Amino acid sequence: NYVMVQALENGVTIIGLTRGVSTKFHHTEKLDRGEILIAQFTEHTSAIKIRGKAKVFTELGVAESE
Amino acid sequence: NYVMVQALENGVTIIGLTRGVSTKFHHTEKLDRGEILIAQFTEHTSAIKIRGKAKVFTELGVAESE
Amino acid sequence: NYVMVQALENGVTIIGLTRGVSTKFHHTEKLDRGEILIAQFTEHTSAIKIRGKAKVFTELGVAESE
Amino acid sequence: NYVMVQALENGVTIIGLTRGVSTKFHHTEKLDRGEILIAQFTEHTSAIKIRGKAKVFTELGVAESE
Amino acid sequence: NYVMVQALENGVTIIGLTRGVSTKFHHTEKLDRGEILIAQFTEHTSAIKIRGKAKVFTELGVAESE
Amino acid sequence: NYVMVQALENGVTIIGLTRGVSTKFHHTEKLDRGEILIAQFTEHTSAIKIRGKAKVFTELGVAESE
Amino acid sequence: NYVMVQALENGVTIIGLTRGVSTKFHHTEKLDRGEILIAQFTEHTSAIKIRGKAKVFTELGVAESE
Amino acid sequence: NYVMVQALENGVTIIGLTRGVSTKFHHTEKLDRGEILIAQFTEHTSAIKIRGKAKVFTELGVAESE
Amino acid sequence: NYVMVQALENGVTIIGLTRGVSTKFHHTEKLDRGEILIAQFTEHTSAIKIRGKAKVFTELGVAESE
Amino acid sequence: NYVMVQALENGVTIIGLTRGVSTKFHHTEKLDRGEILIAQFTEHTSAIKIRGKAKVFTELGVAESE
Amino acid sequence: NYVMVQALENGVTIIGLTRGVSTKFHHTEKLDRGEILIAQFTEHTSAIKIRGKAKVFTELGVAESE
Ligand SMILES: N[C@@H](Cc1c[nH]c2ccccc12)C(=O)O
Ligand SMILES: N[C@@H](Cc1c[nH]c2ccccc12)C(=O)O
Ligand SMILES: N[C@@H](Cc1c[nH]c2ccccc12)C(=O)O
Ligand SMILES: N[C@@H](Cc1c[nH]c2ccccc12)C(=O)O
Ligand SMILES: N[C@@H](Cc1c[nH]c2ccccc12)C(=O)O
Ligand SMILES: N[C@@H](Cc1c[nH]c2ccccc12)C(=O)O
Ligand SMILES: N[C@@H](Cc1c[nH]c2ccccc12)C(=O)O
Ligand SMILES: N[C@@H](Cc1c[nH]c2ccccc12)C(=O)O
Ligand SMILES: N[C@@H](Cc1c[nH]c2ccccc12)C(=O)O
Ligand SMILES: N[C@@H](Cc1c[nH]c2ccccc12)C(=O)O
Ligand SMILES: N[C@@H](Cc1c[nH]c2ccccc12)C(=O)O
Repeated sequence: NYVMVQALENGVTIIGLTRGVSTKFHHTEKLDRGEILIAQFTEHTSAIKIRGKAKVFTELGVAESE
Repeated sequence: NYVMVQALENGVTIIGLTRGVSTKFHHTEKLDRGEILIAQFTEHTSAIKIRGKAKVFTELGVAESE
Repeated sequence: NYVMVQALENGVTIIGLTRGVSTKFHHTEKLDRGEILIAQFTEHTSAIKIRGKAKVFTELGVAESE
Repeated sequence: NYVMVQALENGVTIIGLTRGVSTKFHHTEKLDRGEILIAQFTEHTSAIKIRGKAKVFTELGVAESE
Repeated sequence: NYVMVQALENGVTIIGLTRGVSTKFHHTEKLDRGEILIAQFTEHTSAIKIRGKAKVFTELGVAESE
Repeated sequence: NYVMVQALENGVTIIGLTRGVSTKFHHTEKLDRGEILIAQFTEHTSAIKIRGKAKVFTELGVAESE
Repeated sequence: NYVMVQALENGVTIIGLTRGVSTKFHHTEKLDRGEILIAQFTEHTSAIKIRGKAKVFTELGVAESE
Repeated sequence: NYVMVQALENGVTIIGLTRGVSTKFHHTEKLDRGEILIAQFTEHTSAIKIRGKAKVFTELGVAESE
Repeated sequence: NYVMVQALENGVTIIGLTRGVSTKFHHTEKLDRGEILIAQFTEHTSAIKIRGKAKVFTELGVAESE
Repeated sequence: NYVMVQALENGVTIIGLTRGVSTKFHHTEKLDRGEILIAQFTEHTSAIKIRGKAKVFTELGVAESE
Repeated sequence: NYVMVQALENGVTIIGLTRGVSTKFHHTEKLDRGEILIAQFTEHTSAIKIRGKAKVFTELGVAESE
């Protein structure tokens, strides 16, 4: 269970939200244009938020964030 | 088991409903236009409610909330 | 194992029926037009009833309730 | 493992038959025209009977009861 | 693991045969024309016999009993 | 794991062979023309023999016994 | 995990070979023309040998023994 | 997990190689023309060798040994 | 669960991010043009970051990082 | 999990490499032209090397070694 | 879970990288032109690096290293 995010501009952020009773940002990974992050859902990450212009690949399809 | 929501306008809210005997809102994540949230069903979240204009990707198909 | 319901009018209700020996309504979630609820079957919910005009997405196909 | 039933007329009944050595009706859910019930097989329900005019969605195909 | 039977005439019978060393009829469910029974294989039912005119849906295909 | 047999004539027999070190006939189910038996492999049945004219549905395909 | 054999002539034999360190014939099932045997691999049977003219259905395809 | 071998000539041999630290021939099954052997991988057999002219069916495709 | 990365230029880096509460870089693998790394998600790696020009193969599709 | 190798010339060798911390050749199986070996990955074999002209069938596709 | 590598020139190297906290080269397998290695991910190998001209088959597709 992972997703792939490719930054289409500099400064794209991929934020991991905590699993559990409370929902907080536990990590923000910054990508520059062209860089790729492939990230799993984990014991600590049950939601992922993407800001900035990027291509987002998931089992449910591909979307372009802005 | 996750869903992906892309906001098509500012102020889209994605609400996690509690798992268990009672059903309450435990977290509301706000998205601005273009932002994407990919969220799992978890030990604490057994239903997800989406308000505002967004594209919603699931294994069952894609829908556009308003 | 989840279903997705998109309200096509105000006042759509999605009712969770209890799992177990007896079958009662344990929660009713109201949706306004355009809103979406994605709900799992759970330890407490083994049947889901939908009233009002809505689009219902399941692994078995899509139906429109009235 | 669930089935979806959409009533095509008022007074459609969906009956849960008990799992176990004996087979009895443990619950009858009435649907009015247009309403939808999505029901799982459970620890207490190993057979489901449908009376009245309804559209029945299963993994094995779709049928219309009368 | 379930099968669906839709009666095409009155008096269709769906018989559950016992699981285990001996094979007996433990339950007979009668269907009137148009009624539908969706029945699982269970701890007590390892074979199902269908008499009368009905449409039988299984993972292996659809047949019409007479 | 089940197979479906539809008798195409009277007197079709479906025989359950015992699981285990020895292989014997533990049950013979007789079908009249048009009747259908859907039977699982079980703790006691590891082979099934079909005599007489019948349509036999399995995951491996459909055959007509004579 | 089962295979289906349909005899195309009388005297077809389906032989179960023992699972374990040694490989012996533990059972021979004779089929007359048109008869069908559906047999699983089991705790005691890890290989099956077919002699005579028969149609053999497996997950790997269909073959005709002679 | 099984393979099917159909002899296309007399004297085809199907050899079971031992599972474990050492690799030896533990059983050789001879087939005459037209005969079929369906053999699993087992606790004692982790490789199978085929000599002579035969049609070999596997999940990976069909090949003809010589 | 693995991904494959083929460097399209010298100096491509594939970075393993730690699994767990904190997210750090635990290993950076450098690839020269044409070289290929196939890397799993593991007990220690729950996210992978790719910098430089490379072809990235995943179950979700193929992307080209820059 | 197995692969199939068919020798296209005499003297084809299929080598089993040891599972574990060290990687050594634990067994070499020689095939003559036309012979087939179907070999699993096992507790002792985590890599397989093929030398000589042969057709190699795997879940990933078919290749011809030389 | 395995990959297949066919050398398209002499001197192709397939390197196993250690699973665990640290990432080191634990084994290098050299292939001559035409030879094939089929290698699993294992308890000791969580990443595989390929140098030299080879055809690399994976579940994610086929690539040619240089
Ligand atoms: N802490 C929440 C995070 C979360 C996951 N999915 C969600 C959907 C909506 C809101 C929050 C969430 C949880 O683990 O359940
Ligand atoms: N608390 C409920 C939430 C829920 C899940 N699915 C539902 C369907 C309908 C109503 C409520 C729900 C539960 O865990 O079961
Ligand atoms: N309480 C019932 C609810 C139910 C599930 N599926 C049904 C089908 C028919 C009637 C009731 C039901 C149960 O858990 O089994
Ligand atoms: N009490 C029965 C109900 C049942 C399930 N499937 C059936 C098929 C036929 C007749 C009865 C049944 C059981 O659990 O087994
Ligand atoms: N009592 C038998 C019923 C049965 C299942 N499958 C069969 C096939 C043939 C004859 C009988 C059966 C059993 O559980 O095994
Ligand atoms: N008693 C045998 C029955 C059997 C199953 N499959 C077979 C194939 C051939 C001959 C006999 C059998 C067993 O359980 O193994
Ligand atoms: N006794 C052998 C039977 C067998 C299964 N597959 C085989 C392949 C070849 C030769 C013998 C066999 C075993 O259980 O392993
Ligand atoms: N004894 C070996 C047999 C074997 C299986 N696959 C192989 C591949 C190559 C060489 C030998 C083998 C083992 O169980 O592992
Ligand atoms: N340490 C984090 C790494 C991570 C995985 N997926 C993520 C998505 C977003 C941000 C961080 C992550 C974790 O194991 O959960
Ligand atoms: N002994 C190694 C063998 C191996 C498997 N896959 C590999 C890939 C590359 C190098 C060696 C290997 C192990 O079990 O892990
Ligand atoms: N030792 C690392 C090796 C590894 C696997 N996948 C990776 C991705 C990137 C960097 C290193 C790795 C681990 O087991 O996790």
